[in-house]
Amino acid sequence: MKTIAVANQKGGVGKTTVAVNLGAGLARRGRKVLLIDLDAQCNATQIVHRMLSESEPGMCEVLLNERSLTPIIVPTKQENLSLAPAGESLANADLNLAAMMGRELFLRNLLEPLHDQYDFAIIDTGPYLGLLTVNALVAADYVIVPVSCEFLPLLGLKFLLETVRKVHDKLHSKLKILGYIITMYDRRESITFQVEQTLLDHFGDDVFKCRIRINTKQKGAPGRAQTIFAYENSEQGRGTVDFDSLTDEVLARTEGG
Amino acid sequence: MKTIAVANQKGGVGKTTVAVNLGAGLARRGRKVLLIDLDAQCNATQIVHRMLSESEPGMCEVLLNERSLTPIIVPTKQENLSLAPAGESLANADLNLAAMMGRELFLRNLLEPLHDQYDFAIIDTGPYLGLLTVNALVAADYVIVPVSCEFLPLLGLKFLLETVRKVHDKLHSKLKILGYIITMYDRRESITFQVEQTLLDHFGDDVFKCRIRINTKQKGAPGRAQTIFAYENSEQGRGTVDFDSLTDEVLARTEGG
Ligand SMILES: Nc1ncnc2c1ncn2[C@@H]1O[C@H](COP(=O)(O)OP(=O)(O)OP(=O)(O)O)[C@@H](O)[C@H]1O
Ligand SMILES: Nc1ncnc2c1ncn2[C@@H]1O[C@H](COP(=O)(O)OP(=O)(O)OP(=O)(O)O)[C@@H](O)[C@H]1O
Ligand SMILES: [Mg+2]
Ligand SMILES: [Mg+2]
Repeated sequence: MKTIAVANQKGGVGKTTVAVNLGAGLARRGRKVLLIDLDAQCNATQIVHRMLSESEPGMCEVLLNERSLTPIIVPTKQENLSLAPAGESLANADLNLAAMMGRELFLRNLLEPLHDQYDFAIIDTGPYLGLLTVNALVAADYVIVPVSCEFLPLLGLKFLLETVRKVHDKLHSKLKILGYIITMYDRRESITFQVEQTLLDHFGDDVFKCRIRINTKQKGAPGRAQTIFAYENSEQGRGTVDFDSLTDEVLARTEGG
Repeated sequence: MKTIAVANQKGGVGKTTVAVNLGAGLARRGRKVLLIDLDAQCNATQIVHRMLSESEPGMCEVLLNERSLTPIIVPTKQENLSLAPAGESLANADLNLAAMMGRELFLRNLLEPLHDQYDFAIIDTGPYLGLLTVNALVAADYVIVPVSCEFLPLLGLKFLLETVRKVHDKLHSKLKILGYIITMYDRRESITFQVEQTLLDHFGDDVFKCRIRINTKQKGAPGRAQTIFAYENSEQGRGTVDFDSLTDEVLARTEGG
């Protein structure tokens, strides 16, 4: 199993959209995929499943009690895509984890027994660099960093790369940045090309070749609790084409495809 | 002094853009305004000031050591607008605050002595509902909630309102929601009207009448470290008109203007 964390502490850059649709893209290719929702907003859970009721255990219960992940994993409408959902209690996980021994390793230990059951695990993280995100980075083989074509998200990369470097040096030396994916790419705006050029200058080939174009269907799809593939229901749909290309590139970078 | 927190744990909905440009809008009307950056991303600080160096104290140092705010306050290019900046150390404030007695009240106590020096204090918060955001809610008289015209931000309001209610019941009974401001309003997309209608149905007059329209200049202004007023430099600019109307409504709701 290859584990990919999708992370960027800047809010609203497309982390959930990338995690959900890359997960679905890999599942459409027949890979067995586990999507893990580690964001207290529970957005990925709302898109491919539904909000958990108070009595249903989610990622928080499993992390804090070091139980197995298996009992909370649910199927989704996309074949080959399963979900480890987040519940509302995840909002308090950080403070609870802070006092526990080995707190950065909890998720990695939970994923260990699932290695043979899935080809990929994709972790959606929230817009901050706290213990939950650190758990995701320690559990991951790779990190994908979504960057939207705006100025403020560029500034935030410095903090993210510092955190990735610290995790790499202190907790998990095999962690690699799989790539930077440019999202909400809008050819009508000059800032799009400025941001693109800045990223290419700084990160070169680490920037994925494909672009996730601006697409109003991406704003609507979560409202129908659908992935972009199901929402567009067409192989030529803008989001379908974009996420198919991202899926191609991720497979090439991980399986040497 | 009237204190307004700008909060919504959903990422990228326009919290910083509203905090900075409302602060500037009020300052342009001759009100003395203190902008407080309580987001570990330091975006407001980068827009109206610059990143702090490691040796310069910011909001984190002041909060944890319960020192006075005054020594860290800096002027900005906008007359009547001052800033209490955030430094990189704010990212660790949450875990440090967690163990301290009265941890939710730190910011309120810091603002107490400034009551006669400013007409308004505007607090920018980060995209999460942790102790820093709770500090902002406890210190505030009002909360402004930016909501962008997309589906996922709507879902997040439930969590935010639960937190506001808890703060109101347990820590600060005078906290009021000043209003919901619809941001990134794009008449070309049907989802804009669906979100608008849903908000009006749920919150009625609590929704500000003005809309902050989609405006590519808002994406560029932070790159020039300017407010939208300075960037557009025209009373007819789209952002200038929108933020002038928001300023009008905020004054009407707080000063009964
Ligand atoms: N390509 C796109 N075109 C237009 N809108 C998009 C696109 N991708 C995502 N969106 C919309 O932009 C908003 C932000 O995306 P998303 O929620 O995936 O970001 P995020 O980084 O996960 O946010 P958070 O920081 O809150 O977790 C959502 O409302 C989403 O529907
Ligand atoms: N009216 C607008 N039109 C177009 N772009 C906008 C508008 N308002 C803000 N933006 C851009 O959208 C992005 C998100 O806005 P902003 O950073 O203010 O949101 P935020 O809620 O503070 O994000 P975070 O959750 O990371 O703190 C920024 O790059 C900003 O420049
Ligand atoms: Mg998300
Ligand atoms: Mg912000």
